[in-house]
Amino acid sequence: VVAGRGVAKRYGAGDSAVDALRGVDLEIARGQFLAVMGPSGSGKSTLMHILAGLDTPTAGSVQIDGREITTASDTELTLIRREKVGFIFQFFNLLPMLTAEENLELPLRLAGRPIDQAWKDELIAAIGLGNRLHHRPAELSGGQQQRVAVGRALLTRPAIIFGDEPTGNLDSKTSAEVMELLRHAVDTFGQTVAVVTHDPRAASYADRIIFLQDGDIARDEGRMTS
Amino acid sequence: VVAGRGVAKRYGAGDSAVDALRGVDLEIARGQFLAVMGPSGSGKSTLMHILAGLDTPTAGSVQIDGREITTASDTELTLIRREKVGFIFQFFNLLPMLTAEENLELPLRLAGRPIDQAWKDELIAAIGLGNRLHHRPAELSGGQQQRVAVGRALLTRPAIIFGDEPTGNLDSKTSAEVMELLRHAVDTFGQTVAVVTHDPRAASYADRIIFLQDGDIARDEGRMTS
Ligand SMILES: Nc1ncnc2c1ncn2[C@@H]1O[C@H](COP(=O)(O)OP(=O)(O)OP(=O)(O)O)[C@@H](O)[C@H]1O
Ligand SMILES: Nc1ncnc2c1ncn2[C@@H]1O[C@H](COP(=O)(O)OP(=O)(O)OP(=O)(O)O)[C@@H](O)[C@H]1O
Ligand SMILES: [Mg+2]
Ligand SMILES: [Mg+2]
Repeated sequence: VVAGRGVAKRYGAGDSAVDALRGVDLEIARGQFLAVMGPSGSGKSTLMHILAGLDTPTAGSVQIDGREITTASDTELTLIRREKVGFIFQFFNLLPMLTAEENLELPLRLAGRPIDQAWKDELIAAIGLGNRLHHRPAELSGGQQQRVAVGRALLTRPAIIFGDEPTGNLDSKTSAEVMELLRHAVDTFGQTVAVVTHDPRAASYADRIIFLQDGDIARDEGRMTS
Repeated sequence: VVAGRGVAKRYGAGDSAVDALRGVDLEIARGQFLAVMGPSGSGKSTLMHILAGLDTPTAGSVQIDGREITTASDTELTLIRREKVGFIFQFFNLLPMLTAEENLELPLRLAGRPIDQAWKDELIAAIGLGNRLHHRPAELSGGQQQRVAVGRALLTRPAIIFGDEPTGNLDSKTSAEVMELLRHAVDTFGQTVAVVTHDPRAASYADRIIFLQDGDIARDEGRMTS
């Protein structure tokens, strides 16, 4: 459902240039649960943003559901992202002036699509935010904000969900609940999920694990066995 | 060096009031390395902010180095914080217009204090940011920004360092380096450190672990044995 070929990202030029990604090839099949691991600064967030159409590569191509996004116009790209991509940001990107519930529903409302109330109720119960729906992000703990971001991505059921450290601020019990929720979406309705994580326990929920190092894929393996 | 008595924090009023902290008593002795754990939303960040003088409790008292901060004027409080407290925020709070190096040095420059160049060099090497000093936060990965925040708190050698999830965005190798750095500061020059963490491996560096639950201390134990 997502295919990146020769994806490269360079910042700056000359001696001080930083090659955040050095020509990465990656195909994510429909219904796959992928984990991306690697040292701090190895290019994980950069890769996720480029595959999700949130950033442009310096070289290479990226296709989402068959559509080449590196040559898409701004309008086309916005539409593809809105229809096909859910993103759980490393630092949440919630809108501070909206409540948790409004943040949850925002992508669907922007896309003019109806809200599946049963799925929404199931999500709210699973992420444990029932009594926080009317609070704004500033009134929520770090982990609560992260859970709103997770719910927001899952509610739209996009072609692919990218998560950048979706459990980085969560205790082990809540981390497990979030990963089970993502696993449940993959198993019950074929959601495709790709998460960056530093947590081996979170990675153990995935079907496939990729290890980045210095902007390149160092290893590509099936399920981690504990 | 820090003593909180009956520390309570209530948001809102009436039926919808949230008791983030319910009368917490906590003394942190000089040279102690304390870890604070507990479920998402249990009050950890709230407790840290109040003990550090960054937030006011609804009830109770807090003393830093013998100074009662709940009754201090704004000016006095700013001075106490600047002289005595270092804080590693859950979401870093770096200044976007300053480079990594400028962010590192900012608290010392604001306090008009000289920079210990040897300690600064040692820190930069330990947190692995040597080739990123002239980048601004937006040009740094999540983990790199977190390491700048860690370095900034350690550079000032304050009476106490509070860390809110200081390794939440770091891979295991870098997490270990950060915790070793904090441990090194405690062991070699008696730095007092209190960190909130969800990571049992990070907590294993501490001398004492406190578990919060629903705004109260549920357990208070010596070093975690693995
Ligand atoms: N301004 C506010 N209004 C209402 N409730 C608030 C406000 N700020 C914080 N809270 C609530 O206080 C509780 C404690 O929050 P706190 O940020 O201290 O939790 P935490 O233990 O740090 O959680 P996490 O592990 O998720 O970071 C949470 O339930 C949160 O929703
Ligand atoms: N605008 C920029 N200018 C220069 N270098 C940049 C810029 N943005 C990112 N980088 C560099 O690109 C590299 C990859 O960054 P990225 O955020 O993808 O890492 P990451 O694997 O997500 O790290 P972490 O685990 O710390 O979140 C880092 O070394 C970072 O310093
Ligand atoms: Mg990152
Ligand atoms: Mg917190």
